[in-house]
Amino acid sequence: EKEMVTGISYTKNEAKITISGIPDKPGVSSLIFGILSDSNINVDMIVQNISQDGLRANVTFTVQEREMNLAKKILEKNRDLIDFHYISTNADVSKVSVIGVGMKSQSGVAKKMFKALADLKINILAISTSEIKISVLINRKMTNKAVKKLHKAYVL
Amino acid sequence: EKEMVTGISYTKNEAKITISGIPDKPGVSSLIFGILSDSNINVDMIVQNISQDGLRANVTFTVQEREMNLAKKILEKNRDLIDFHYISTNADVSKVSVIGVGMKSQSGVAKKMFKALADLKINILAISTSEIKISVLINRKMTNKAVKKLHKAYVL
Ligand SMILES: C[C@@H](O)[C@H](N)C(=O)O
Ligand SMILES: C[C@@H](O)[C@H](N)C(=O)O
Repeated sequence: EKEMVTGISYTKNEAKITISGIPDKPGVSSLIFGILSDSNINVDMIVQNISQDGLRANVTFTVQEREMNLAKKILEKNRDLIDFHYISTNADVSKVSVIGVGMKSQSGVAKKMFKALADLKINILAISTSEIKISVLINRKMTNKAVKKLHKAYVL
Repeated sequence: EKEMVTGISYTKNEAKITISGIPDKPGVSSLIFGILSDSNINVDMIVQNISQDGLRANVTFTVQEREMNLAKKILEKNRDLIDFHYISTNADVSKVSVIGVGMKSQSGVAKKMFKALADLKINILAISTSEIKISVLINRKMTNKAVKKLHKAYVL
């Protein structure tokens, strides 16, 4: 199954925001992203993993770095409405992605991408995928090294 | 910023596997997806959120339902090597996605998608995005309702 990786992309102007301890019941994500959308805050990556206890979950999303503080402020203002434990932000991240066509079997592409990052001792902070893209959040200062290594790994 | 949602897609033949308590240090995701890839297990969606304590993280991925038990077996065999707390599986999920072009501001698309699901009291189990796609994992028996509602919401 030849995966066709066609490019590596990255952003260095995003910040990540994680809302921890949101109720894992219908309507919560709708409320959160409704509030962000209504405040005209653009969101790029959204990652939410399965809740461990079935009661509370965590959601991470990225915004333009310049909108990070506003987004956090707006969410804090709505703390009682949303009902979350805390918000953590990190502007020292970058999103690095491997883009391809026909990546029906992500595991092969993921293996190579994650191995390239592991070889550079780069810690993967978050992962989000679609059929044509695997994106990871990593420490921003490792971006150039990561991108260079990925170009080598995929012979691009 | 008109988001151009062009379609709704879904899969009903995938199962989700969550590996909880994996060390949050370089090389772990590489090891996990290396093992899966080497066993020829195809992976579709991968979701990993930021680790809460900086020590342990959780990763969720989907496989073809018929490969779920094999994938779990292989990971359990490698328990000491990977060093994780536990593996949980769920075959009663489906992946529902909103596909679009120019979804530069995901929050607007996410707001509408999540609201449609919330109106049907459908719980969002996991979220993964790319610029052209927002995917969620939901309870499989709600799939048809969800897809129908999304087609209405986006006038498709
Ligand atoms: C955690 C959050 O996604 C919740 N499950 C919801 O459906 O809104
Ligand atoms: C949790 C896992 O993704 C780890 N951070 C790694 O880089 O492999």
